[in-house]
Amino acid sequence: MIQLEHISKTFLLGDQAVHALDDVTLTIASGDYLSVMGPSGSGKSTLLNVLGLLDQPDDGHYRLEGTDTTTLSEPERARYRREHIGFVFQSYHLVNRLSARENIELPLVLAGVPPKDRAPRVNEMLERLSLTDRATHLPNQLSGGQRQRVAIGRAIIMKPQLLLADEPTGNLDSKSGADVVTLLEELNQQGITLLVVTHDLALGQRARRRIRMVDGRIDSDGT
Amino acid sequence: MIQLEHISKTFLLGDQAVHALDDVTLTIASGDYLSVMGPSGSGKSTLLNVLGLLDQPDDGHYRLEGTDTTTLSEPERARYRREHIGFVFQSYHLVNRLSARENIELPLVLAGVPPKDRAPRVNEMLERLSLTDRATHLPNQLSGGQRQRVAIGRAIIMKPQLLLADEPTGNLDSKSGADVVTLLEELNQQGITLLVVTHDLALGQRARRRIRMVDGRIDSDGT
Ligand SMILES: Nc1ncnc2c1ncn2[C@@H]1O[C@H](COP(=O)(O)OP(=O)(O)OP(=O)(O)O)[C@@H](O)[C@H]1O
Ligand SMILES: Nc1ncnc2c1ncn2[C@@H]1O[C@H](COP(=O)(O)OP(=O)(O)OP(=O)(O)O)[C@@H](O)[C@H]1O
Ligand SMILES: [Mg+2]
Ligand SMILES: [Mg+2]
Repeated sequence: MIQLEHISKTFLLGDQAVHALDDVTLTIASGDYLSVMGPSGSGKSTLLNVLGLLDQPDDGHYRLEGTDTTTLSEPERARYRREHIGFVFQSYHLVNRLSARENIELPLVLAGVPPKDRAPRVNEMLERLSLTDRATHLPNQLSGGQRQRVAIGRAIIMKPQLLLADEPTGNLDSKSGADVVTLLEELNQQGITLLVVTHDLALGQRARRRIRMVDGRIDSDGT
Repeated sequence: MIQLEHISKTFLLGDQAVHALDDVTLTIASGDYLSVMGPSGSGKSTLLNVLGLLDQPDDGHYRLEGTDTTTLSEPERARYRREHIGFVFQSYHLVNRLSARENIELPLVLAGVPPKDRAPRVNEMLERLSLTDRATHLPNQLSGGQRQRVAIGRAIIMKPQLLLADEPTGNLDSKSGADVVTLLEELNQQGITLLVVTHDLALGQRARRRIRMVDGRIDSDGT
């Protein structure tokens, strides 16, 4: 499903070059469940941004379902993201003027799902994430962990084919974190390809396949 | 040093009342080391915001070094914060147009420390937080964990009398997290009062005194 071949991504700041991704080669089959761990700054979020079509590599090829993504125009990439990819961002990126409910509902609205079909799906998601009592709150009226759960809800409401979760439990207590992991793993059992970046060793070890990154490179890749 | 007496804080949204803090009584001696744990949404950040003079309670009294803080004007509160309190925010709140170095340096600038005295202190802090190579990066050119470390550096550079850290290791790998904890505990050993909100049980158990919050109340307070 996913083929990264000799992917590199370098940020240039003045005369300093940061090799955020350094010759990364990785094949991921549809329905896989991978964790990505590694030191702060090792390139995990950058890897997810490339996989999620949010960022283009400077070198190498990213083939997604056989298509070379570098040949896609920006509107095509945006459309592919909307239709196939769910992304839980490390810093959430919620829409500040929309409530928890409206943030989670947004992908359904963009996909043209009619209002009467949206409500039950959003209500169920709010319930699964223990956010029902906070549905009308704006992001700045939510706790850190509540915002994180809204970000998760928005990423998964469309049951996207590829789910990229960047530190999805970092601001959650053990119970809320366990509820989220249960939800993500259910989606994987239904066939969704799941990548979880995490600093939580216990969570990382739940994945069927564990990737470790160091300095922009894949240091180990095993089961 | 710190006396919270029957502190309550309620957020009103339309006709819904959220009791973020519900009759909280707590005494903290100078130099104490406390952890605050509890479910997502239980009031931990709100407690820190009240302690840090960022938010006023609706009921009860907050005495700080004998002064009833409700009698302070906003400029007096701002000055007290600047001179005595260091705050690591759950969402960092870095200044986006300032580099890592400049963000960390900011409290020294506000305190009128001369440039030639600032540089060695900032350099040492960058080194302790493994940020030397990222000193000139802007926040959007940093990884999540790097931003978290900048937020920590800024909070501690003035060695404030009271240090409030809201989930300071949430986006850090185990090594960076351990380095930060070492740094915070060193400051406590030098006499700084340290409160750490965390979802990390291992970190929470390092504190001499452990507070657990549930639904805006202190559920347990023990050593
Ligand atoms: N826009 C940018 N300009 C320059 N350097 C950048 C930029 N974005 C990221 N970097 C650098 O690239 C490296 C990889 O960043 P990335 O965000 O992928 O790390 P990470 O593994 O997700 O870290 P963390 O665990 O702290 O979230 C970091 O060292 C970071 O400073
Ligand atoms: N401005 C606000 N308006 C309404 N409700 C609010 C506001 N700010 C916070 N709340 C609510 O108050 C409660 C306590 O929030 P707080 O941020 O203190 O929780 P927390 O314990 O820090 O949670 P987390 O572990 O998720 O960070 C939450 O249920 C939250 O939804
Ligand atoms: Mg990251
Ligand atoms: Mg909080």
